[in-house]
Amino acid sequence: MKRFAVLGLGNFGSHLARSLAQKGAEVLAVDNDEQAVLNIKDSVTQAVVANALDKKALLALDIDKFDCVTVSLGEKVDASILIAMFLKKVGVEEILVKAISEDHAEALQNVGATLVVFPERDMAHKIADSLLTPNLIDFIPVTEGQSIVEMKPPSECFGKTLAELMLRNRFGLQVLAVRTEEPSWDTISRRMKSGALIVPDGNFRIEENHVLIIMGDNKNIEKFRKLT
Amino acid sequence: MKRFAVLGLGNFGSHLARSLAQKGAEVLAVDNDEQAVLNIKDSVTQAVVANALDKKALLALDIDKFDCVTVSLGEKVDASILIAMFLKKVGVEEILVKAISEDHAEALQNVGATLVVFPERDMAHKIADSLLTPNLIDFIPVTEGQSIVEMKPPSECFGKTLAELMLRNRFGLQVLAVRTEEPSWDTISRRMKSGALIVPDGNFRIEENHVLIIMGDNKNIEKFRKLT
Ligand SMILES: Nc1ncnc2c1ncn2[C@@H]1O[C@H](COP(=O)(O)OP(=O)(O)OP(=O)(O)O)[C@@H](O)[C@H]1O
Ligand SMILES: Nc1ncnc2c1ncn2[C@@H]1O[C@H](COP(=O)(O)OP(=O)(O)OP(=O)(O)O)[C@@H](O)[C@H]1O
Repeated sequence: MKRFAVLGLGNFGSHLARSLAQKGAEVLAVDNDEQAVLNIKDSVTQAVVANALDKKALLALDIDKFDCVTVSLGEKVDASILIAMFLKKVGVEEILVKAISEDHAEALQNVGATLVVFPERDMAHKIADSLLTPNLIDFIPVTEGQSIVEMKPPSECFGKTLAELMLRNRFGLQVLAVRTEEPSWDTISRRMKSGALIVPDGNFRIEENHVLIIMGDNKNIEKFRKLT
Repeated sequence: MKRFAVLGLGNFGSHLARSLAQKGAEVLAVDNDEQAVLNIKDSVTQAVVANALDKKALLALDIDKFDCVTVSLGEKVDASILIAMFLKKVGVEEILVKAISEDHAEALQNVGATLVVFPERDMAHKIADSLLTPNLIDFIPVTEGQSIVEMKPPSECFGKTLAELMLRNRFGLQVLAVRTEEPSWDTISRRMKSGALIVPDGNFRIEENHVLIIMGDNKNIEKFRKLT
């Protein structure tokens, strides 16, 4: 099992630490604010009050033996860069750092952070994509120019079989799967319950309430969508 | 084309406004900080200095005629809740609000926000999922208990064809597609270039550098993964 250390327990760090621990991972949580450490200690393997800039303290916690160390210190740009460099030096393989600006992100990549997260920017981009595709419920980029998308079928497809529609010949699109029941958000398990999903054959008949999971060229997907 | 208004131009709001405008949407950007408005005016359709709590000012901008209004005012919890209520009252269909805590998120949902975003929490959960699946490069939840995942093939698959491996019979898994070239991050277009993707038939031979896109029951995926 992978061993994680999370340095800095603001919103991002604490949610990450809890989420990893909840899924059964071993998590060391570190913050120099005692209250932050107290708030999380029952949800993680080990919670320690320490200054993440204190190399001796980190080595005393065997930081170099962790598979993945996350640095999420908020506004402390210099601190996070220095700590990322130190972690790289002592051989930590996965160094995840939360950035607070583009320049910060670039500097972190330069000093060896393996994954730089800028939640406000990253979520803004994902959301812009989904807001702009009103009947593409979920947009998953696959290959430059190609995508796997979910979409409601254009009305001219209702009641027709896949064999009749000949989407591959007419549009170069492949229907990978069809959701025959509406997705819904389960607030308890915090998962998307996507209803029923089936892999259709040529005789499968498309209905109005179905959601198609289609793969193909972006241009072809757009052409198909314009039939709506 | 959908018309968007973004109230509050911090990191999230400004990235969202730019991202939407870049993709061709009509975007009105609003902030009461003149510098924030000046910084963005060349990247959006219209940028206005105004107090988002000023209902007259919003109505003068025809806020009720926008398809989607985003509220991202940072620490101003009360303000965002009041504005969300007002937007609902004047009939805006999509009200997206950035939350800064769980309680804030809940309150916003109660007053009618249609999409509540809490970037630090939402990204932390997504990242926790991907950190915990070391050879599942991308984990997309599909149906309760089922998933579409990307994974490196277990070594016993190398050099064998899909027909020989009989994954559907032995594991109940369907190989939807195979990446035959490594994904890489294009810093300019900011897209994942996923290399080449093909939809395999039974004669397709799996190689060590391939990435399989597999669909099936979570338990079966885990069984298959344990072969590694
Ligand atoms: N040198 C340090 N050593 C250990 N912890 C630190 C150090 N400097 C800051 N911290 C902690 O890092 C955390 C940073 O949280 P803060 O909310 O400021 O930022 P963040 O994590 O970027 O924000 P968010 O809450 O949006 O995730 C705080 O809990 C703070 O106590
Ligand atoms: N009443 C208001 N009317 C218009 N703009 C406001 C109002 N109150 C705050 N703002 C603006 O909202 C923006 C909030 O940005 P801030 O960085 O504080 O938070 P945020 O958007 O949550 O954070 P992030 O930068 O992490 O996205 C600021 O640019 C601020 O000027």
